[in-house]
Amino acid sequence: QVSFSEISPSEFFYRNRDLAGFSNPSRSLYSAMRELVENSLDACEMAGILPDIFIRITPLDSDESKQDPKPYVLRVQDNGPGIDPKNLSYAFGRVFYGSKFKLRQARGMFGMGGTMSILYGQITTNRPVKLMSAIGDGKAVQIQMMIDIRKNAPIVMDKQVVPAEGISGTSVEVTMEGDYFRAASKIQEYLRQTAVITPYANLVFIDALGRQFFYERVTKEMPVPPDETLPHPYGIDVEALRRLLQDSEEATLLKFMQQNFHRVGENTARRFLEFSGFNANMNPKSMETLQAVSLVEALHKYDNFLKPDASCLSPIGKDILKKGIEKELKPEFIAISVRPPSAYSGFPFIVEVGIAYGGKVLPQGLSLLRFANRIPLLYDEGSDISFKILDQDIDWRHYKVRTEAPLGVITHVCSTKVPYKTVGKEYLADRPEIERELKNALRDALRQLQTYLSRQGSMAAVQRK
Amino acid sequence: QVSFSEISPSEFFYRNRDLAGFSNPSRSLYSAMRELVENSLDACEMAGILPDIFIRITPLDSDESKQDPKPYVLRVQDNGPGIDPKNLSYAFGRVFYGSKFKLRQARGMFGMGGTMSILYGQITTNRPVKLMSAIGDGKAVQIQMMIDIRKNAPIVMDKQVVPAEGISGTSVEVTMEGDYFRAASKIQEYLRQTAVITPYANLVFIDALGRQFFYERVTKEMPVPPDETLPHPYGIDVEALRRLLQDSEEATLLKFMQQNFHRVGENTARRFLEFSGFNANMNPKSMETLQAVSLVEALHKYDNFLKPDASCLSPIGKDILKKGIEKELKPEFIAISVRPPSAYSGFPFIVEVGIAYGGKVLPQGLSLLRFANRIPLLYDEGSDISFKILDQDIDWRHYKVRTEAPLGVITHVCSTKVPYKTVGKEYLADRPEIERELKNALRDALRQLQTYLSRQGSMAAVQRK
Ligand SMILES: Nc1ncnc2c1ncn2[C@@H]1O[C@H](COP(=O)(O)OP(=O)(O)OP(=O)(O)O)[C@@H](O)[C@H]1O
Ligand SMILES: Nc1ncnc2c1ncn2[C@@H]1O[C@H](COP(=O)(O)OP(=O)(O)OP(=O)(O)O)[C@@H](O)[C@H]1O
Ligand SMILES: [Mg+2]
Ligand SMILES: [Mg+2]
Repeated sequence: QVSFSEISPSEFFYRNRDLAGFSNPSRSLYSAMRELVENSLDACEMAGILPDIFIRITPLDSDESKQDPKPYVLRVQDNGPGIDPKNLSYAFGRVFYGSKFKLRQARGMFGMGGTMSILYGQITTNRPVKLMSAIGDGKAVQIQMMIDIRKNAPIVMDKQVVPAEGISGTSVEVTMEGDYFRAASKIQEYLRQTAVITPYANLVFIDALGRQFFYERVTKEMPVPPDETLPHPYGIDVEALRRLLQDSEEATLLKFMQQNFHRVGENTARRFLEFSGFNANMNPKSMETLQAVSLVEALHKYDNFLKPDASCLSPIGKDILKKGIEKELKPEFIAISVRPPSAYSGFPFIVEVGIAYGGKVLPQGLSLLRFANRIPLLYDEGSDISFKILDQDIDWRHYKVRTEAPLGVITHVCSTKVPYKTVGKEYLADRPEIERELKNALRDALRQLQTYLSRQGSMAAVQRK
Repeated sequence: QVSFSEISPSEFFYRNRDLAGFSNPSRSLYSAMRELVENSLDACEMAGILPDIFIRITPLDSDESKQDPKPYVLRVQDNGPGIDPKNLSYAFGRVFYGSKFKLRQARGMFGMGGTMSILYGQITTNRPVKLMSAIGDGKAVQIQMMIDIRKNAPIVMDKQVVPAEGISGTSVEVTMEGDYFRAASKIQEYLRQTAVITPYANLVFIDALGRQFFYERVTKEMPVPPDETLPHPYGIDVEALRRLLQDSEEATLLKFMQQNFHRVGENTARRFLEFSGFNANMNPKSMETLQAVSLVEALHKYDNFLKPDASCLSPIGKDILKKGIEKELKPEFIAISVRPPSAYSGFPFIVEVGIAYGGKVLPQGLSLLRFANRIPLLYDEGSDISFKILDQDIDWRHYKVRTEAPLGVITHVCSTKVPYKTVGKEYLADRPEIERELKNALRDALRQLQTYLSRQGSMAAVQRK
């Protein structure tokens, strides 16, 4: 009478696709586009390739009188490293499958964004996705596939291998129900903001009306790809520690500490083990469960672990941020504040804030542009921690900014684990450490603005005299 | 160099447990408590058993000087129908496993809340959960188990069967790191609001300080358990239709329409098939994929399907809502507005709104109590659709409510699929149909308040004369 069943991850997100940002045709067209573009940018950056990304949205039916919502062909192609043929169908045909489950900054983190775009196309049009991947070995693989949603597995319907001399890259062509009429401004804004923050990328967008948008790269300087890092002691839990102990190849607990934790050298390890009362020479594999629990307690309590460093992070940087703001917002004044690396729950993060004041591009009043791991966040502004800080924690009168003055605030949080509140990566949850760093960066940038404004004020006073 | 891997559902929510409401010890203690209480209430209601629910939070270490966060034993026990032994370990040991993946109103919907509570306990204390279940067959099963997080499977460490004459019920005892100091007020508020909306339940809560909270039932009248229903044509997509066609046992498309869709009788089916140009006698299994796509288009376009009915829903009802508000908020005036059944994307829903004005319990100004499928929602108020309506869409001056007057707004949305924005069931996403019904209910209740206030005003005027 009470009947139990199990559902697969793809089945779960098929039923609950609004959790992943696929709630309606307009929103889904945006989400599919962004998931694919973010995949392309991640791949190019990891491989050190200057990104050339091509995005096209074409109505399936050439009859222009047909109203939205209606089927579109969304195609995203890049010049990145491509995807190894043995992984290609699973990369897009399985939820919770990917290459970004590591402690290293990337746009992707859940192993499902590409798959959800394919899935949404399939459930609304039943057409297979067309994938093309070349990894620079002289060949390109072309696949047509669908997803077995109940089983969370790809169904490859056609596969061809063609010559592709000297090129690499990935192309995804999905047919899906969309609403370009409603989604257009958000899609264009997403690409524009991506160009602001990724000035080394070429983005070409041909939209449903055939209009071309070309964001040309303004620099050939790419950020250094971040390294994978080890977990920090403050973020470790008992499950994670037990796995490290089980997999450990170190003969002593002292060596184990050094090999498995972020920035723990021999001195730190020795002093910590002394503090925690554990024997530095004990065999990690011999540790009992209750001992592991108290080791975790000690790891959290010990005050002298080095703060996380930023080798696993890739902030935008003051120069690039300034260039991007200048190019897109053309303000009268720019202030940038880059905070030193910090951490929440052991996850390293860096906050960067820009302020753009005046000029003719920004609308009157306050605008907020939010970014996380170089992704523009365009939804749920009111729920985001940045918005709450601007709305509740900043005393604007203190900075003598006229309320009708055009003022743009640009926030970027980068981390090995961005604390998104939702699977759809819409906004950041409140984390006290991140909140504190955002406030500090904001106040620093506002002070720079205040200095500028008072100088303006005193200059105007001098001029009037 | 680019290495792919797959992670299980439990591994995904272990790494991203904040998506499910397990972000820190304080929040996790609340989330674990609520997930278990909601399971107990669901089970009792489905079985028509007046719920007796016992909740206890006890510090693991009796040394009271130990500060939060620290390990607690959380125990939730009910007199419900119990869980069949063959499903017991998977019910709590597997993510995406449960009995509520159906089109019927229930608090649970994701198949993971109980499992997450166990998982959080395990990763913070490494202790097994103790489960007890009796299904009324004279025996009770006692299990100690943990979760193999990588495999998404239970690890049963001990199992005993003991005599349990004439009783049924479930008990869950999980040991987890918590912060009762921070969580106490939210936990107490959750139970108090649950008592408001579930006046037929006995709730006994013994907290970490040994204090007893007893919410005694004020009625023995229970709501009729909702029926499982069929999908409505407006909510169907191509994947869902193809599955129905594949599993279909009907010989004709006409019969198929009647057997598989909500409130589609023979007349409606015949007229729809005529409208869509499909042959009523065709064999459903012979339908081609492209035909299925155009059938779905027609299902969405056809205007004359009956609106969903409410047999799959279980609203609180005007009487119970009024009783609960009276008992807990003791206001001077109550207005209730229950909307007729409606639907979003084919999912039936009902909106109920109560207004409580005046009295000594409510604080000054506006308070919002939100409920969905009889669950109190205590987090992320500012992101919820109800809050946005109160904040942006209501002209309060129109209703002549003094801003300092105590005014409580109680909203309840019940549906076969509550459009939660997050896996942690914190708040409702914006759905235009739900938004419209909430506004209508609110305005209706406010008009009742306005009538009352103007009568008060005129009575006071008369008295002054
Ligand atoms: N354009 C691309 N070029 C190279 N590799 C890609 C590309 N698109 C996807 N991939 C690979 O496929 C994997 C799965 O992509 P998918 O978007 O589903 O998940 P993800 O990017 O890892 O995480 P998220 O769900 O957060 O986006 C990626 O991890 C990446 O290895
Ligand atoms: N106290 C209980 N009495 C009877 N059955 C229960 C009880 N607790 C859990 N169950 C069963 O175990 C299943 C799994 O519970 P779990 O909380 O993990 O998922 P759910 O309630 O179905 O969905 P959700 O994740 O939204 O809570 C339930 O569907 C229910 O069948
Ligand atoms: Mg991705
Ligand atoms: Mg549940």
